Amino acid sequence: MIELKGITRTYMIGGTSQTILHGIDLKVEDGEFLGIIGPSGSGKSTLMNIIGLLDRPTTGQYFLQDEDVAQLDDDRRSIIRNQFIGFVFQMFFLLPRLTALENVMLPLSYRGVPEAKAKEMSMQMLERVEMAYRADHKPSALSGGQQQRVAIARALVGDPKVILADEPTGALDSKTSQDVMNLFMKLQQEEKKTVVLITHDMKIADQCKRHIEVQDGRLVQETSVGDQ
Amino acid sequence: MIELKGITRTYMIGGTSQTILHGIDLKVEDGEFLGIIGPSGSGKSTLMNIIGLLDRPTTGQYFLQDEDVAQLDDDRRSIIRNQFIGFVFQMFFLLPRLTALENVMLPLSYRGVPEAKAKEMSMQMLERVEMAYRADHKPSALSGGQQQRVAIARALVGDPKVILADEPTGALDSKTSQDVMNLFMKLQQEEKKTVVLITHDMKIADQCKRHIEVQDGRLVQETSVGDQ
Ligand SMILES: Nc1ncnc2c1ncn2[C@@H]1O[C@H](COP(=O)(O)OP(=O)(O)OP(=O)(O)O)[C@@H](O)[C@H]1O
Ligand SMILES: Nc1ncnc2c1ncn2[C@@H]1O[C@H](COP(=O)(O)OP(=O)(O)OP(=O)(O)O)[C@@H](O)[C@H]1O
Ligand SMILES: [Mg+2]
Ligand SMILES: [Mg+2]
Repeated sequence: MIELKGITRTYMIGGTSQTILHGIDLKVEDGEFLGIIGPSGSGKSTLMNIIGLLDRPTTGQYFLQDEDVAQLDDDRRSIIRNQFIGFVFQMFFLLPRLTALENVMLPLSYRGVPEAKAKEMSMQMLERVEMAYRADHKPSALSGGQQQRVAIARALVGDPKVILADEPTGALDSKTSQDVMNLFMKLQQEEKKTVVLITHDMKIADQCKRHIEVQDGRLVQETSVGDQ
Repeated sequence: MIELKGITRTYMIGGTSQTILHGIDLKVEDGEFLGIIGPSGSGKSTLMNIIGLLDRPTTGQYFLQDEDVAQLDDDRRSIIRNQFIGFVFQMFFLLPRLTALENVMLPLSYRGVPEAKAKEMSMQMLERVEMAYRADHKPSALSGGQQQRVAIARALVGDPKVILADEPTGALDSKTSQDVMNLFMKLQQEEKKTVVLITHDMKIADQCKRHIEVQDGRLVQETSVGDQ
């Protein structure tokens, strides 16, 4: 489903070049549940943004369903992203002038889903993350963990094949974190979705069937549940 | 040092009134290390914003060093806040057009500290959170955990008497989280600072000498290390 070969990412900053990802090779099968761990600043979000077609690698190939998507034009990548991928951002990136409900409806409106249908699907998804009672609040009138859950609802509402979640429980208490984890696991087990999630929480990482560790922009170790 | 009596906070939203904090009484002694826990949306940040003079209670009294500060005018509250309080925001709130270093220097420039001195103090504080190597990056060129550490450095650079930290390790891996916790504990033990920190991480909460729990806008339980 997802295959990265020799992925590097380099930034130019203040005239010098900084390499953030150094030749990453990674294969994620359909229906897998992969956890990504690693120290702050190691390159996890950068890697996730490349997988999510939000950023281009500097060198390397990225095969999504056997098509090399790294070098497609922006429009093509946007279409693929909107169809296939649900992304929960580390910084949420909710639109400040829209309510929680309107934020969740956004991916559906890009696809041309009629408003009444989009509203119904979005309220259902907000229910699943226990945020329906705040549907009419704008992000500034939501707590940190409430914003995170709205971002999760928005990532899932379009029924994506691949769910990419960048620290989706970072702002949540342990009960709500587990509810979110249960939701992801249900989607992977019952609907065969592929889930890749970045986390700093070992309680969450240990529930991922497989996890990989990033350090200084390289993949350093793999753990599968079978190994422990 | 800090005493809240009968603090309530109500918002008007869409024509109806929602009460977020219901009659909170809380005393925090000088030099205490207090942890605040509780479910997402329970009112922790709202409570912290009132303690940090960023928000006014709807009713109730707030004595800071025996002065009722709840009803002082905005200018007076700003001055007190800048002198006494260092605040680590749950959402960081770094200024996007300034570098990490410039963001940390900001509280010092409000106090009229000369630039060369402000720069030196800020680089030292960035060293303490291991962020000196990214001093010249703007927030968009920093990882989530790096932004959080810059926000911590900015809260501490002015040597405040009271440190209020809203989920200061939410974006950090466990080693970096413990480094931050060690820094707060050092400041409290060696420099007698008062620390109030909100956390979802029980490993962090258990290191606070005392912790209180918020549920639905009320304080429901107190735990001191002595009770366990
Ligand atoms: N636009 C940019 N220009 C230069 N460097 C950048 C840019 N964006 C990110 N970086 C650097 O890339 C490195 C990796 O960032 P990334 O966001 O991938 O880390 P991360 O592993 O997700 O960290 P965290 O756990 O703190 O979220 C960091 O050192 C960061 O400073
Ligand atoms: N401007 C506002 N108008 C109306 N309701 C608000 C506003 N700001 C916050 N709220 C509500 O107040 C409640 C408490 O929010 P608060 O940010 O204090 O929660 P919290 O305990 O910090 O949660 P978290 O752990 O998710 O950060 C939430 O239900 C939120 O929706
Ligand atoms: Mg990250
Ligand atoms: Mg909060």
